[in-house]
Amino acid sequence: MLAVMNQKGGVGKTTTAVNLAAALALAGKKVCLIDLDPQAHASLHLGVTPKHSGETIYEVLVGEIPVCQVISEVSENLSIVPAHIDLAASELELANEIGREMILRDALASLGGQYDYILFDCPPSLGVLTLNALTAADEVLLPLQPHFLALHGFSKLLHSIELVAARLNPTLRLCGIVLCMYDRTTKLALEVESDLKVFLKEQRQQNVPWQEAVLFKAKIRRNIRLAEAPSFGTSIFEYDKRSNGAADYLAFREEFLSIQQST
Amino acid sequence: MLAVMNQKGGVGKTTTAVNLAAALALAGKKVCLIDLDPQAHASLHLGVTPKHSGETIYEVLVGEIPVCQVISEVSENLSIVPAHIDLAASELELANEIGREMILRDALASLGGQYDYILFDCPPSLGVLTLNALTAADEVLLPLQPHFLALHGFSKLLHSIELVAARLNPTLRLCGIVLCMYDRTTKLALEVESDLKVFLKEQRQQNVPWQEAVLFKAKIRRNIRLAEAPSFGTSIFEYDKRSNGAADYLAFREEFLSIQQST
Ligand SMILES: Nc1ncnc2c1ncn2[C@@H]1O[C@H](COP(=O)(O)OP(=O)(O)OP(=O)(O)O)[C@@H](O)[C@H]1O
Ligand SMILES: Nc1ncnc2c1ncn2[C@@H]1O[C@H](COP(=O)(O)OP(=O)(O)OP(=O)(O)O)[C@@H](O)[C@H]1O
Ligand SMILES: [Mg+2]
Ligand SMILES: [Mg+2]
Repeated sequence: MLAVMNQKGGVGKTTTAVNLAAALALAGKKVCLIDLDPQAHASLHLGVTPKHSGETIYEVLVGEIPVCQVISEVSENLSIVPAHIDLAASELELANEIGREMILRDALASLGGQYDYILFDCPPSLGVLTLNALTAADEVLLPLQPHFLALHGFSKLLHSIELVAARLNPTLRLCGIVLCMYDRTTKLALEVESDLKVFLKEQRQQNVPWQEAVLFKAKIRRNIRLAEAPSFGTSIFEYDKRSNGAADYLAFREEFLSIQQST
Repeated sequence: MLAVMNQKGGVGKTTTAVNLAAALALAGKKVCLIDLDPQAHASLHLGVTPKHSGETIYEVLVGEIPVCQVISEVSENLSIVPAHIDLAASELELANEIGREMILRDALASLGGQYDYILFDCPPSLGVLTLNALTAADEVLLPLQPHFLALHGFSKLLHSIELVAARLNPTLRLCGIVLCMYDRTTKLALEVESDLKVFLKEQRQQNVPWQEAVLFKAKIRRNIRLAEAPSFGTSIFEYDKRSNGAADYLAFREEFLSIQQST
């Protein structure tokens, strides 16, 4: 179970969650994508808007219906649990529940081994929804735009991962960082990339959840096709499989799978 | 008082709030920028990190200190009220306060006529902090990245503005939409721009808070200098005043001021 998260807005979480899920499905893996953002962009991206708001991750989290009832099949190997704006209320409603960060994990227990991968698309915050994803997940994937402000948020992010690992989910690890909207013609991208490499290398000696985290070699370049695909309600692969966006997410999938197999 | 808001992440709210504030200050206006994002990127962008977390907008909102005590002078005409990660707690703490959306407006009453412009940099959500900004503000400025997912969030945004205007702040109006990270070589940007123009034109006949909203002719082009400036703790004008980023924000300021004077 993989939480695709970053509290910084607009760094490519949804685009990565959707296209990695689709890429893994194309490789024959059974994948379920769980949209945890009240803005429901992952759901929109895959052309899934719940016919009525009654069958989304929100109803699952407040305990009204079991998760199997809201799973929507997108293609042979890819399913999604859609979100809805009602989910915005859950940040407050769940805030005072006992064990409020465990709710998602418990709700997904019934999925057993049905999927090879479950991916969570998180909203741009470190609130209750993201904490639920971190508590349910085995690993975290961090999409990051190589800009200065992104680096600043990075250390806060690690701190939250550390807290969740310490108090709620001891096996949580940061799988890696994938650079998105990468523009290699800019000095800034190269500087941020090298700062991250240095940091991750130093941390190999520490006993921390990101001890074995990688900075993926595959980078997702800026490619307008990736921004157009959501308007067709499909992943990049159905929209334009010859685009750089498709090529980059396939390369990323390959690297991701090889890392998964070596751990 | 101008709320720079958009619940979509990473569309240029902070970059616009900071650089419009700086541009207005350069034109001789007295400006106060209020950082309402727990991630404190506007504060970081202007090189203002509170020496200790005790003097930020958070303390003002929970009623511990008056706002004049936390104002930090950045330059002759530009001041900032910085944020701090503690502000994340206020989404929950203020949630159950009576009149919770009025707190910021009341806290700023003491600033009287000291500033020509007060700008709010909002976080990527429609939670308590953004609602406070909408309730305190006279006008809303919407930075928008011309992508498909941005259009989808736009109607939800208008709905929130409508509710605040109906229940809490009858004089609230949408001043306009400024397109950010604009790449005019892409079909997508041109399509989104034209969809917005058509929409705003139709709405001129309606009695709605966006009846007179403009789609600014000035567009902020993608320019790496705008992403580099925060690492120097200054606006684009101190960092690289010859850049396209600086030129675009100056053009935007001029158009903004001419609209302000005609209403
Ligand atoms: N590599 C890319 N090239 C071009 N556009 C991209 C790329 N990746 C994402 N986009 C577009 O940039 C915008 C932001 O991306 P996305 O929505 O995936 O980020 P996010 O981190 O999920 O945002 P949020 O914080 O709002 O959830 C979207 O309009 C998306 O279509
Ligand atoms: N026109 C531009 N050209 C290039 N980079 C830009 C431009 N505008 C903003 N950026 C960069 O893009 C990233 C996102 O912008 P910014 O932080 O201003 O958006 P935001 O809407 O405030 O994000 P959030 O939702 O996280 O508050 C930042 O790293 C910023 O430096
Ligand atoms: Mg998203
Ligand atoms: Mg911001």
